[in-house]
Amino acid sequence: ENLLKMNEELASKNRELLKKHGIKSVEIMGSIGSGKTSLIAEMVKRLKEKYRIGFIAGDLTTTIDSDRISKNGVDVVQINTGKECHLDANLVMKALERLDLEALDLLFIENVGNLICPAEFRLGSEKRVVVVSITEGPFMVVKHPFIFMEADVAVINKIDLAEAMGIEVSKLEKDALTINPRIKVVKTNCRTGGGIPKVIEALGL
Amino acid sequence: ENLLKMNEELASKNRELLKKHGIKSVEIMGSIGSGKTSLIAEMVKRLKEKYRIGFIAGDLTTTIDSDRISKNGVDVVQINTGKECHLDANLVMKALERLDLEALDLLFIENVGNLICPAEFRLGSEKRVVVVSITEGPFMVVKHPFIFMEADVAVINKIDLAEAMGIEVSKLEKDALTINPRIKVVKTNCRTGGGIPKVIEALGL
Ligand SMILES: Nc1nc2c(ncn2[C@@H]2O[C@H](COP(=O)(O)OP(=O)(O)OP(=O)(O)O)[C@@H](O)[C@H]2O)c(=O)[nH]1
Ligand SMILES: Nc1nc2c(ncn2[C@@H]2O[C@H](COP(=O)(O)OP(=O)(O)OP(=O)(O)O)[C@@H](O)[C@H]2O)c(=O)[nH]1
Ligand SMILES: [Mg+2]
Ligand SMILES: [Mg+2]
Ligand SMILES: [Zn+2]
Ligand SMILES: [Zn+2]
Repeated sequence: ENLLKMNEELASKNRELLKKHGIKSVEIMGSIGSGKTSLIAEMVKRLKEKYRIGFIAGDLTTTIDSDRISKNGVDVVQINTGKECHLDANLVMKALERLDLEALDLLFIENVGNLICPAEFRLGSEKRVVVVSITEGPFMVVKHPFIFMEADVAVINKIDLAEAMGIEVSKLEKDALTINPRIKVVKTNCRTGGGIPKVIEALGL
Repeated sequence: ENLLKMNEELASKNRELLKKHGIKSVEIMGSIGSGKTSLIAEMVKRLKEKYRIGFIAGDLTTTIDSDRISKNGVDVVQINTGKECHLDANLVMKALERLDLEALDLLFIENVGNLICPAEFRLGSEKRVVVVSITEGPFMVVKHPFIFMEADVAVINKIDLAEAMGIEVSKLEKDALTINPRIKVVKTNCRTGGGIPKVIEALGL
């Protein structure tokens, strides 16, 4: 489809621009309320001495996520997509124009909460992460193979509730590795910070 | 956009067809893993003496949801959408052709797990329900106004975990009513069946 081809071209332009400025870039995809912003907040806490960090947040509406992260002294841009259920490379290109790229070493991009469309629309980041929460039940991985194929790292979050939910975390991990043997799977509790150093390591940050 | 106009036309055809056969119909939308299938299973348990029930399940892939419901002696059709993040009236029209409409009084349609696109693509059902889980955090309602505008009933599920999550359920209820003053909000625990009679009442079943 033409739309995807155009998106790929813009994504590689974004990629070039980030590379030119020597900026590492990580896209965070995942289900609604899975813990994407909490994960980013935890990583920002631990990395802000090492990197000058920027953040692009995508949501239908509100500035809730960018407000949360800007409290950490990070440059933020909020993209409100209206009715669109995913970010695309064009929206990210416009957001990049609003950041001072000379002043950044690391960029996080949080996509709209959705385990489907974001898989197909690359944004130009170096790495892609998918976050799911064990509170979604045992089938969210097998039901959404495409996004796990596209991701470098899979974060299985809210493991503090695994017992209450009766969820076998190791089975979710197996499901992800069956779909994509190259993916790195990390279990986290983004409220306490459990597992975050492993995510940082898996991303090479 | 043409796509939405065509969808509306097909949705009203589905509506006419269901009306002609005197079949009550309810669409269940909601986030990934929020409890849509569990809600339907609980309603089927309590209504199968009163109605002959059919079920259309939508997912990218797998027959996990239709298998779960078919165990209750319900006629099921599984729609696998591939990469499409929402059902549309055309897919539902084809699924209706695979059901014996003479033998049905009530039809449940479970949409793909997604709080965004399903809002715009009506399927032709009489009633629309949106299910969210308190485990998604405090903002999933305010961030997704369109789907709450479209729904007749909002189900706030997994209230057994409200304390562990530190979520104020009454605030989520207020958020939904602010977006859509006509919506009926019901709190449930679809594992134990808590609140299900209220959902059945709100749907007039
Ligand atoms: N119990 C528990 N709650 C968590 C964890 N991580 C995040 N949360 C909570 O989950 C809710 C949603 O977290 P967010 O970080 O906003 O999730 P998100 O994926 O960014 O959400 P959206 O951007 O709205 O899709 C909040 O109430 C968080 O406090 C965790 O590991 N355990
Ligand atoms: N604690 C708790 N778990 C629940 C509740 N309702 C459903 N669950 C669990 O949540 C998980 C997902 O439930 P499903 O009914 O499959 O959710 P769904 O919305 O149909 O999921 P998808 O179709 O995959 O998007 C399962 O592990 C259920 O057992 C509830 O009220 N409380
Ligand atoms: Mg967020
Ligand atoms: Mg389901
Ligand atoms: Zn989309
Ligand atoms: Zn869609």
